Amino acid sequence: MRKIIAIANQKGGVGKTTTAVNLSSCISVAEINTLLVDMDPQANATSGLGIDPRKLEKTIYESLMENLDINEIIHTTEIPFLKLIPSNIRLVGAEVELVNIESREKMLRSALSSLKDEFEYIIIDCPPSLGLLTLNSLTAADSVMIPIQCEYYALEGLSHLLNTIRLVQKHLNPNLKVEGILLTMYDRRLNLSKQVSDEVKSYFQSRVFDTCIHRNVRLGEAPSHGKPIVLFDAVSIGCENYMSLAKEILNNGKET
Amino acid sequence: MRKIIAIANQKGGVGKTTTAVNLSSCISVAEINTLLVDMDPQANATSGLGIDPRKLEKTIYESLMENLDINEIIHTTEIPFLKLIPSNIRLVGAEVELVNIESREKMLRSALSSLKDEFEYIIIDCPPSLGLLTLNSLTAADSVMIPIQCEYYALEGLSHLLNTIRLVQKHLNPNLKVEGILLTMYDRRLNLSKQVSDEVKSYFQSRVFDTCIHRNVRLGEAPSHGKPIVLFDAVSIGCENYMSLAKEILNNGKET
Ligand SMILES: Nc1ncnc2c1ncn2[C@@H]1O[C@H](COP(=O)(O)OP(=O)(O)OP(=O)(O)O)[C@@H](O)[C@H]1O
Ligand SMILES: Nc1ncnc2c1ncn2[C@@H]1O[C@H](COP(=O)(O)OP(=O)(O)OP(=O)(O)O)[C@@H](O)[C@H]1O
Ligand SMILES: [Mg+2]
Ligand SMILES: [Mg+2]
Repeated sequence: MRKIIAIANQKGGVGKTTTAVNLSSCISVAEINTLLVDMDPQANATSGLGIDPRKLEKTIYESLMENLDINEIIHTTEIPFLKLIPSNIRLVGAEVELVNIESREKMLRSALSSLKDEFEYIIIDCPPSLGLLTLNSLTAADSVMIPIQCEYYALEGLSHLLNTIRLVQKHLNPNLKVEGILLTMYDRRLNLSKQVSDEVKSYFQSRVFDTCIHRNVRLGEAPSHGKPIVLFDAVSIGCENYMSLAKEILNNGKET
Repeated sequence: MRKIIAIANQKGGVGKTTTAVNLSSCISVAEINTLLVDMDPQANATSGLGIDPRKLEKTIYESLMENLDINEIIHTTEIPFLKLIPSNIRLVGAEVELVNIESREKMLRSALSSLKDEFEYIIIDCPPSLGLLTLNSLTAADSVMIPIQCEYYALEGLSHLLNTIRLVQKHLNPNLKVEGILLTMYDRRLNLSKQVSDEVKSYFQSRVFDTCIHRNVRLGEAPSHGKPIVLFDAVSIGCENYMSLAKEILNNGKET
């Protein structure tokens, strides 16, 4: 099963990077070749795996904008079956530099096309916007996973994100599917979490993952050690949740 | 004391909108004429004050891009001394449409220039990016307030934000000052909050506000009722924190 999944939501701080880093690492510990692509100039996914973005000369920016061979930017990580394509702040320039390029939304798709045989899963972390970096990710992807924080503002932007997905499906990537809606930072002590989660489930029904990611401080601490949760604290709730999400994804893969 | 303060940080979900909505409303209940400007296409500040962005025909977009008189887009709110310049999703277009305009970073500054006599404080909510909407806000502002969530990833992007502020000071707005660093979502039960807060205080010293905003579910619930915290739950910790921040800002104003 070969699949490229983009993790996208223009709302900030909803758990895109935490999901990209931990889902890719939980899949890879099952000895499945996995690639994490950091398409955010903030480079949080890069540093979440212990790599310092400021020290990098070859990132996704050089591959997209300077035609550098993509194999030259693939980094190993502490997990044997997990590789990373890092980013750094130079990627900010791409949002503007791509504007006047002919096939500006398709750059990432062509860059990744040579890698589809090497990796079973490619996970793409998107920035908090619906600009050209996210459009490139949605155009390259087979499906999109939408993390939603269990907070009120998180519901507000959904219709715009779904519109953007429809436009990408219509003009750029007709095969793009919605992998699912992932509830994140669920706090069982708060009514707010339950209200938002009930609302999301009644609207999206079966497209919501069974797995819900609970608020768990270990998920917030792991990045400061440059480790995914499966290496930082394998017995935490956070790790349990992301392992269960990985299983759901792997099982979804079997159906199609 | 007339002051325009931009609330900016490209990291998503750190409390920019929550701070913009609640600081502006806490200042205005002291019967000080205050204007909140929503420069985020997500329009969370607009809906946080109970206005539906989808129903609006006149927003900051029409003023910036279609030269509509700014007085035509000023909305009243439930608080007499608080007015709002709303936004909605059309503002997404401005990020790209502004690219080829001569004085593209200065559009908001000229739009707001006629209002400086009418309002003592103008607070601008920025989107989670350092694109043209945030650059316009930093160019229009007298000072910038930087909310920092007490989480590890929040520290990562600071150097890039400070570089951008320096560039704006050098080329676009020499008078731009840093109003201060605001610690948000502090959870006294977590070591992580304390670690991040200690690190920020040791790096930024006196530029960190004495007021720290604690994690308080009432701040997360208030937007679903379209009310700022001072109307939703005036006795909550969240309201106490933002009232104390408003006092600090008003006192800072006296010094200069
Ligand atoms: N389930 C969780 N429990 C506790 N903390 C979490 C959880 N998920 C994410 N966090 C923390 O919340 C913050 C926001 O998460 P993250 O950075 O993954 O969101 P994002 O959507 O990628 O943000 P951005 O929009 O800036 O890219 C981070 O500091 C992260 O460590
Ligand atoms: N002190 C707090 N306590 C509890 N919840 C909070 C607090 N501050 C903000 N929140 C909630 O956290 C989420 C993120 O906050 P907010 O939307 O204000 O951040 P933002 O920086 O404006 O995000 P964006 O980058 O998307 O613009 C919101 O759902 C908000 O209600
Ligand atoms: Mg992220
Ligand atoms: Mg906001």
